[in-house]
Amino acid sequence: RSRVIALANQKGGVGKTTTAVNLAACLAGLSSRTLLIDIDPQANATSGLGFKKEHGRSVYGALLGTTSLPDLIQPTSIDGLDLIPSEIDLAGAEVDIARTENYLHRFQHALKPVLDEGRYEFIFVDCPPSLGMLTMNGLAAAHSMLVPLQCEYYALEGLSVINRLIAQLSDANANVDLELEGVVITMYDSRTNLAQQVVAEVRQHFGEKVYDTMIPRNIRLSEAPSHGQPIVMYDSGSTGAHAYRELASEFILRRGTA
Amino acid sequence: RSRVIALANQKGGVGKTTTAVNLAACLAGLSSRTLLIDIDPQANATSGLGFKKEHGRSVYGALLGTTSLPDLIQPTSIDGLDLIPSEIDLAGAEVDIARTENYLHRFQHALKPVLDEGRYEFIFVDCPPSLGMLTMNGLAAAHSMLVPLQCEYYALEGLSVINRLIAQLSDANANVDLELEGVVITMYDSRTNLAQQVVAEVRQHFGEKVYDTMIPRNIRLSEAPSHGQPIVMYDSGSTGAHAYRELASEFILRRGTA
Ligand SMILES: Nc1ncnc2c1ncn2[C@@H]1O[C@H](COP(=O)(O)OP(=O)(O)OP(=O)(O)O)[C@@H](O)[C@H]1O
Ligand SMILES: Nc1ncnc2c1ncn2[C@@H]1O[C@H](COP(=O)(O)OP(=O)(O)OP(=O)(O)O)[C@@H](O)[C@H]1O
Ligand SMILES: [Mg+2]
Ligand SMILES: [Mg+2]
Repeated sequence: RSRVIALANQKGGVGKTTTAVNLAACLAGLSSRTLLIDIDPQANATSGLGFKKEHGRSVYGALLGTTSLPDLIQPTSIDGLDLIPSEIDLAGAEVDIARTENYLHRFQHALKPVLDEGRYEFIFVDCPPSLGMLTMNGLAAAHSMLVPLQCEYYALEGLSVINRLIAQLSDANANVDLELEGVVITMYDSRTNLAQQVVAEVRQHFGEKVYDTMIPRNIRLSEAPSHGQPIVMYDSGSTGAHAYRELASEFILRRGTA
Repeated sequence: RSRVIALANQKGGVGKTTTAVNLAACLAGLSSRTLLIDIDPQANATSGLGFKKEHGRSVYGALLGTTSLPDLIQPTSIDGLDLIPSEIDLAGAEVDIARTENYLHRFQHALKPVLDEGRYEFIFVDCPPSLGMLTMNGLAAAHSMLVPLQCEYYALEGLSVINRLIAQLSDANANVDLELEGVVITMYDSRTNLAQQVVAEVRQHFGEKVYDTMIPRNIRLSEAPSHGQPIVMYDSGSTGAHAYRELASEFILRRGTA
């Protein structure tokens, strides 16, 4: 019943957290109960929703089997959106998990009671910018992967890794069913040739998988996190808020016909 | 004789690679023999200097002791600038190294013959956006850390980790001498309040350590990598090229009086 969607892209700064926070908030606004799980030790999604990082409040314990994931769930200022926060010390989990049994499925195992309860229609997992243990655990537990793509050359170069990654997870029997939910174009500036070239190339490679909605570069989106609010609360009339609402509607529409 | 400087910041997309490539190119232009070592599996510095990623051509083998680092050195189109490239498979080194003896000093050990030869005045190491094995190896081998900082809220939040990191490396006896070379403000857009607030806050926390030269947001900087050229070759008259030349001069000046 709950669909688990990982926001992943090993390229840094492409808009994973911004998309996780704002898409989740807009879906909650469309009455889809949504949970956002922050598994990035930077804990940007945690502060982007107005929470301080607290020692001990992250998936760390649940990955090692010492705490239960449902106990970490907390409500946010957005009706219908809950959060499991992150903490800086979660970075230590990379080494700890690597040394355990079944190290790729620790998160999937921890997530099971949340899925069994079936409270959420969507569960988003915000991953760090790497393909280490935390991201691999996030992907192994996910039904699909949502890939934000910044309209820049280096970001485009990194896309070739994505299809390889899905194949690798399948070959390793870590997650044979992982699908590509879609590619979201972020920080689009229609005035630059580079952005137009990148978009043309992405649509060529990923075709239908690229959302029609493109998120424009909008300073209000980068101001909102300093107020601990999603864009729809910080500046509901901004082009950024409009774009994420559009994306949420398109996301639902595509899911409905999926 | 050679100073090893790691470009590191676990926050993604802050301008680590752009600063590594362009500062190294500008220093070579000022007749300082420079080596750039790409230890990010994304291999952006490699393609930013016009090279394809090739299987087997990266520090991977040298980290495991099977190949020698000096053999990987190759000249670039910039006089006085050499490169050790990276490859996607280097991501596999994170797990491999974690299981070896002395896993924090594999890179330092591999670098020794390059330092003994003393051919380079500066050796820059471009790190991935994480605090995993590759970045920790880069930092353990470095004399100092150069931290690019994007003028954004999430990037500012991540700075608190930097001082902690230097202390942690010292406590773990991984690198008791690691210094902060400096903080470079990147993607500065003087028209936004956010950028001005971030700069004021960074100068308050890091004082003298913040370079006077700020790198402005300049589309030519993000176009240059698609041509495989540093900015001084792609568009020598751009504000981006001017800023990195200024930064190189300030960098030398500060080193001279260090
Ligand atoms: N459409 C946009 N317009 C303007 N700024 C944006 C936009 N999307 C994201 N940003 C800003 O760009 C920066 C990078 O975005 P974000 O942190 O969401 O990327 P990320 O992929 O999660 O980064 P990381 O790889 O570090 O996890 C942030 O400071 C964010 O506020
Ligand atoms: N001053 C600038 N003006 C405009 N664009 C820039 C500037 N500096 C960097 N960029 C662009 O911003 C993006 C992020 O920069 P870059 O890749 O150098 O960051 P990074 O910290 O190395 O990223 P990662 O964390 O993925 O390694 C790139 O597409 C780059 O071309
Ligand atoms: Mg993020
Ligand atoms: Mg980089």
